[in-house]
Amino acid sequence: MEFKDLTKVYEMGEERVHALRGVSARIERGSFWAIMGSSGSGKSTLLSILGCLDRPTSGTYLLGGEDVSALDDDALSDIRLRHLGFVFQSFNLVPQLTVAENIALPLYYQGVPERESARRAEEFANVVGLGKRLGHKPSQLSGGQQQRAAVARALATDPTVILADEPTGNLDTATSVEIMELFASLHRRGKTIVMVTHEPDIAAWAQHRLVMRDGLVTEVRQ
Amino acid sequence: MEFKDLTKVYEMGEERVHALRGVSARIERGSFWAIMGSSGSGKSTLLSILGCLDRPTSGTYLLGGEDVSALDDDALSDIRLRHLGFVFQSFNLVPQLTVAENIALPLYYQGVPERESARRAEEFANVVGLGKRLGHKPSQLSGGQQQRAAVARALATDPTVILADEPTGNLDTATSVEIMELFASLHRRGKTIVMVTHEPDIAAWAQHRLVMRDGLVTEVRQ
Ligand SMILES: Nc1ncnc2c1ncn2[C@@H]1O[C@H](COP(=O)(O)OP(=O)(O)OP(=O)(O)O)[C@@H](O)[C@H]1O
Ligand SMILES: Nc1ncnc2c1ncn2[C@@H]1O[C@H](COP(=O)(O)OP(=O)(O)OP(=O)(O)O)[C@@H](O)[C@H]1O
Ligand SMILES: [Mg+2]
Ligand SMILES: [Mg+2]
Repeated sequence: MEFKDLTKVYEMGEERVHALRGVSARIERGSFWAIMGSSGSGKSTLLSILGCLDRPTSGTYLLGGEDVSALDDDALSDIRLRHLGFVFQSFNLVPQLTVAENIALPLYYQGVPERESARRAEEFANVVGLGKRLGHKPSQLSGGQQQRAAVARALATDPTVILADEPTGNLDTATSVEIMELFASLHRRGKTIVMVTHEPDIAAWAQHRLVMRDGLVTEVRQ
Repeated sequence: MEFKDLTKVYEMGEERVHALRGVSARIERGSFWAIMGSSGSGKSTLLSILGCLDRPTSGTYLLGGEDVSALDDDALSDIRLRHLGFVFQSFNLVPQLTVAENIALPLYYQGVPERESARRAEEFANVVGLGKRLGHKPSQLSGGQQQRAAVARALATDPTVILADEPTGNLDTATSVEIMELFASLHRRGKTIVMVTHEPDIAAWAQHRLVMRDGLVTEVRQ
């Protein structure tokens, strides 16, 4: 992933919010990055652009050498489904679906047969410690359990790139370590991981670090 | 706040989840407590019972010496409105209302005149660093900004007791310290604060600590 001079401006009537003011970096395939920075500095905005969920206002973004701005919405949607796993800051679980159905959702969209989907959903639920919760709905889970369901969903398609926005924000230390060990083993298997976190102990699990402030990158540590 | 042998069982068809298995403690007026524990250990469940948002399955809860189980829903609602400020783990902001309207919502329910409500909402928005966001909707805010709006709403009525579920879960270190300094100053002014957190640095701001695991209290540190 290589991005150059990315800007993002949100326009709301008269007002403009400059969420990103020109950020550039190169994230090598198979590397593990932590993005840190103050609240409102643009971390989630950057992650959504890297994850092809949103387009920058200006600047270039090359994903696997390909210019993402040249792709239409369908092509972006296809890339997201086949190569990216996204853990959202507010989880975005579907309230009407069970834990198992939520985790299996991207597999369903990929056209994976029902039985294999269900098997994989159960496997990943177990990996994040939710094996006994398959039939529960999100409203019946604690905050940290919902977060883990969101992590399981992002991993179920075995994506090449994992983008995680505060994946341990609602987890106690011991459970956070379990999730980080999971990420570390995925990284050893060749995945690219870009993780937003505000906790230094969590950022320490990554190889590289990017720090943001007010829509700009203030530090890059390789 | 004094509770004894509190249990909470969630029944979902055939299944029963024992969220609380008998917890007891005494939280003196004007004290500052941190509740820690593993994901799913019952922290949010305990907080919602202390905050009169939910009733225990069994056990007693005395709030200001009064047995809460003897009160009907209207009386509980009245206590919540007049004495308690609650920061939810998932914020629970109203999507259709602006930041200012969200913060002012409890004041509106208390019957405070519009102009005074708006003035106080602006004051608390400034206190949490959202002074420039009054007209924005929650979907236009970052995760940490939404969290701060939820904190401002809990404080706007100047409640005697503040119950906060992971109030800094989405905040960077510097902003977390600002929120903790705010809580510390409220505590110095005599407020009772009960805060769920998984971060030891945040728990360190409290005077006392309660640790939970699997629906039980495993440790009480005075
Ligand atoms: N409405 C509900 N229906 C069924 N079970 C529930 C419900 N709410 C919570 N639970 C269960 O009760 C237990 C305690 O949940 P609680 O939300 O209190 O945990 P917690 O300590 O706050 O966890 P976390 O740190 O992950 O937020 C969990 O096992 C959870 O799945
Ligand atoms: N849909 C939107 N409309 C308008 N402004 C937005 C929108 N989404 C984000 N913003 C603004 O863009 C800026 C960056 O937001 P972003 O969510 O990327 O921050 P962040 O670094 O993730 O913050 P946090 O650590 O609090 O989650 C913030 O000032 C935010 O209010
Ligand atoms: Mg964010
Ligand atoms: Mg909780």
